[in-house]
Amino acid sequence: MQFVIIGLGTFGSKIASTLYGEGQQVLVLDLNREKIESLQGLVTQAIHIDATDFEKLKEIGLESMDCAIINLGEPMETSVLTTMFLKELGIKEIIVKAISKEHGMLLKMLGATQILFPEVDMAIRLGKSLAYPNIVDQIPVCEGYSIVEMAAPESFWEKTLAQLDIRRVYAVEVIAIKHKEDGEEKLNMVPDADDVIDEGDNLLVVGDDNSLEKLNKLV
Amino acid sequence: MQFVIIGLGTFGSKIASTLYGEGQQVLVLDLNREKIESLQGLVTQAIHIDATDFEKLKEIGLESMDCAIINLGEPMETSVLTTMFLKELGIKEIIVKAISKEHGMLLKMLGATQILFPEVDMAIRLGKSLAYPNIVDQIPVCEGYSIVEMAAPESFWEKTLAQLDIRRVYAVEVIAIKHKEDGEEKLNMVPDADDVIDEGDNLLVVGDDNSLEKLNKLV
Ligand SMILES: Nc1ncnc2c1ncn2[C@@H]1O[C@H](COP(=O)(O)OP(=O)(O)OP(=O)(O)O)[C@@H](O)[C@H]1O
Ligand SMILES: Nc1ncnc2c1ncn2[C@@H]1O[C@H](COP(=O)(O)OP(=O)(O)OP(=O)(O)O)[C@@H](O)[C@H]1O
Repeated sequence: MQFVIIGLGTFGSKIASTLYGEGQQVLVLDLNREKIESLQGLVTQAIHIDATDFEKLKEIGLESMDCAIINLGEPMETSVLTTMFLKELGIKEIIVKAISKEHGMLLKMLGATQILFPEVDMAIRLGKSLAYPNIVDQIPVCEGYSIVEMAAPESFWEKTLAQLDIRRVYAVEVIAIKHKEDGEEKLNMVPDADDVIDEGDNLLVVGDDNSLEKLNKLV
Repeated sequence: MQFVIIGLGTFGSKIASTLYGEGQQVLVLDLNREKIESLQGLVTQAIHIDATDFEKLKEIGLESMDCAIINLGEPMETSVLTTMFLKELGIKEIIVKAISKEHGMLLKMLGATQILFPEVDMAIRLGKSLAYPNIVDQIPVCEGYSIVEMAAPESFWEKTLAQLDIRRVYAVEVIAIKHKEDGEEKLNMVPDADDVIDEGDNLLVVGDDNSLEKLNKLV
């Protein structure tokens, strides 16, 4: 697929190299000559350009682009104008890293199909995991359901899954037991009923959020 | 638990409100008076201060803090000095949002226990999901293992899990079937052997990364 990355902020630079590393066609545009120079040969094509210059954008010929990714920093108007121009050029997927909620609203009004808030997303995820230290990670699966990695509660240690009858008692399913041996993590995927949970093991469980919360209170 | 958030960038502000919303004690420090004013009453305590002033930091009395989170932007030296001071004050967990890999190295040398790169993390995740559009989401579980949400391959449609014998043939386990009905997502968690995969369903599968990649090639 063909991607155009506009603005080589931290995010833009990394997504350009990730996509190129996955075999995708990657064109990058930026106002900063040094950044463009440093990417020559590391992406499909790197062009020095002011992305708010609609005539110059048209000259490049972006009609074949499947997706545009914008990371132009401040001020807002730079990404706002660029988004509007890309929509005019008919690019279907326009992904923009936004500065704030209001900025995101503006961008959506002008045709952005996806707005990104990497700092906010990480703050929410890390904040929740710091508030619940026995939860190693929590991944939403769909409305009301998550997969949670949690330290096995003490009351589970040295018992088998069958003895604990977790599915019936707690309404969650243990999809894996993570065990540490000599500093190495071993994953017992889809464990058997007679597998034992050891002290220090982590459990990967899936279930509805209420059931997960009840289980978490045991830890 | 007691948290001190130093620097109210986008990340710092959001993690402060997330932690406070989860019932944690949250102290915020920043050089910007307006930001401190705007947080009065929205966190436990908000103090206007230059975090690179070691004497002023000592005056606040941060010994009881369980964790410090730093989001001080540029230049590097601000977060570098602050990290060093917090380590001196004996704070056990020091989490810092870094500007670059080199910045992260410096911070670790001076006592930071966790370095964050929210823009890089999202760029890698989004970059991979854009390169593999049939993978809705990929979550690493541990070294070499992931949980993947993917569109069910056409060859699976209208067949039961038993008929497909997925565990034996593909070495992955289907932990859930996501089905859309009248715009609503239904999750069939830990499906039975005779459950059918319908056209348009997504599958949540867990397995080693090689097996997941082979399965993904079918889609
Ligand atoms: N008019 C423009 N045309 C093209 N490129 C531009 C224009 N204005 C700014 N840029 C580029 O956009 C990039 C923005 O990077 P910047 O680091 O400011 O983004 P950011 O919002 O801090 O994102 P991140 O946190 O991911 O680094 C810079 O490389 C800059 O040269
Ligand atoms: N010496 C200092 N003491 C206290 N606060 C400081 C000091 N220097 C900077 N700050 C504060 O740190 C914050 C840094 O925010 P900034 O937006 O620059 O961070 P950032 O790196 O862009 O992160 P994000 O992407 O999460 O917004 C500002 O609120 C600023 O007032």
